[in-house]
Amino acid sequence: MVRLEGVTKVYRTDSVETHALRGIDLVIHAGEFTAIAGPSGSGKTTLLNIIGGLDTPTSGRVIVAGRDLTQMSPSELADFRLHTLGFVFQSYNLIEVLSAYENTEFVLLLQGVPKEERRRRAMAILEEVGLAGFANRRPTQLSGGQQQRVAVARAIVAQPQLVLADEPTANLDSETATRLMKLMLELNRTYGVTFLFSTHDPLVMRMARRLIELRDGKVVSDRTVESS
Amino acid sequence: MVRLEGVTKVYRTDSVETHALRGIDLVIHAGEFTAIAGPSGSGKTTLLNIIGGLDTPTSGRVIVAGRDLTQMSPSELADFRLHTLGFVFQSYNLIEVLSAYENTEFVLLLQGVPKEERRRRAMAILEEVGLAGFANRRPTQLSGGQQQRVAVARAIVAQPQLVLADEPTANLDSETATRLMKLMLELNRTYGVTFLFSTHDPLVMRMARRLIELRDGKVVSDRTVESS
Ligand SMILES: Nc1ncnc2c1ncn2[C@@H]1O[C@H](COP(=O)(O)OP(=O)(O)OP(=O)(O)O)[C@@H](O)[C@H]1O
Ligand SMILES: Nc1ncnc2c1ncn2[C@@H]1O[C@H](COP(=O)(O)OP(=O)(O)OP(=O)(O)O)[C@@H](O)[C@H]1O
Ligand SMILES: [Mg+2]
Ligand SMILES: [Mg+2]
Repeated sequence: MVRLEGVTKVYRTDSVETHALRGIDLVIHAGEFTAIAGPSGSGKTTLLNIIGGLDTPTSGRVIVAGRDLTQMSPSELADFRLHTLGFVFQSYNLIEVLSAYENTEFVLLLQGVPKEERRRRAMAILEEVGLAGFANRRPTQLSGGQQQRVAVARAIVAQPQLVLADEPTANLDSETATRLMKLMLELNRTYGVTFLFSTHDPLVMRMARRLIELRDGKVVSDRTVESS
Repeated sequence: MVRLEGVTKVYRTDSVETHALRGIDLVIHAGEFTAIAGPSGSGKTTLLNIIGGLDTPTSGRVIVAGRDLTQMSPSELADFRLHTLGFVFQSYNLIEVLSAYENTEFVLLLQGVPKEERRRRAMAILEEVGLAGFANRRPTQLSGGQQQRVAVARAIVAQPQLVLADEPTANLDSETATRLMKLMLELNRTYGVTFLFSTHDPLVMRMARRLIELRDGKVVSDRTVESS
């Protein structure tokens, strides 16, 4: 599903270079449920953004669902994201002028899904993340953790092939986080949605079936764990 | 240091009322180091914002450092915040056009602290949170956890009487979070800075000396814990 070959990312600020990714070689197979852990600044967001075609590597190749992202035009990348990916941003990136419901149904709208089906699916997923009663709220009328869950609902409502989630439980209490993870595990097991998420949360790490550790832009460990 | 008497907060959206706080009576003494835990949507941010004079209660009284916030004008509140409080927002609220250094020194600038002292103190606190090498970065050039630490540096650089921190470790790995908490404990023990912070992080809860639990806008438990 995802193959990275020799991916580097160098940011240049004020003549200072930051090597956010230092030669990542990585394969994520379809159907995996994988967590990426690592200290603050270790490259997790950078890696997810590159896999999601939201950023470009300094060098290397990024193949997702059979396509080399480094060879795609901006409009091809946008089309690829719309039809293949769900993304949960670390800062949520909800559209402030849209309600929780409208944020959630937005991807389905862009995909041309008919209104009634959009409504059914968006409301079902908001119910699953515990927010059915908040559907008409704008992001500024929601708590931090509620916004985070809308971001997750939006990312998974269209059951994309691959979901990239950047710290999807950071602002959630354990019970709400567990509920969310179980929802994602169900999508993985029932529909084969591949999940790759960054996290600091030990609860999330425990529920993953594979744990990759980053440190200073490098993969320092990659192990499969058996979970129940 | 902080006294809340019968504080309620009701948000009205689309004819729907949300009772974010349902009659909070609470005393925080000077020098305490207190965590507030509770599920997503339980009222933590609302409570901190009211104590910090950033929001007004629907009813009740809020007395901080001897002043009733509900009786203060906006300019009195702004002056109170500048000279008494440090605040770490859940979404950081860094000033995007300022560097990490400029964000950090900003409060000292407003307080009229001379340039050399501002520089010394801002760089010292950035060093303490592990970000001395990132001082010239703008927020968009920092990782999520790095931005969070700038937000904390900014809140504590002026050693305010009271620091209110809304989930200050949500985007940090355990090691970085522990380092941050130890820094805050040192300020508490050495300078008597009062800390009140909301959190979902068990690590943070363990380091607090008092743990208040909120549920559906009410305090459901309030216990002092002895820590080493
Ligand atoms: N501006 C607003 N308008 C309407 N409702 C609001 C507003 N702000 C917060 N609320 C609601 O008030 C309740 C408490 O919100 P608050 O942000 O205090 O929760 P919280 O405990 O900080 O949650 P989290 O852990 O998710 O950050 C929530 O149900 C939320 O939806
Ligand atoms: N736009 C940018 N310009 C310059 N440097 C950047 C930029 N974005 C990220 N960096 C730097 O690249 C490194 C990796 O950043 P990244 O956001 O990938 O880390 P992270 O592992 O997600 O951290 P966190 O856990 O704090 O979110 C960091 O040192 C960061 O400061
Ligand atoms: Mg990140
Ligand atoms: Mg909150």
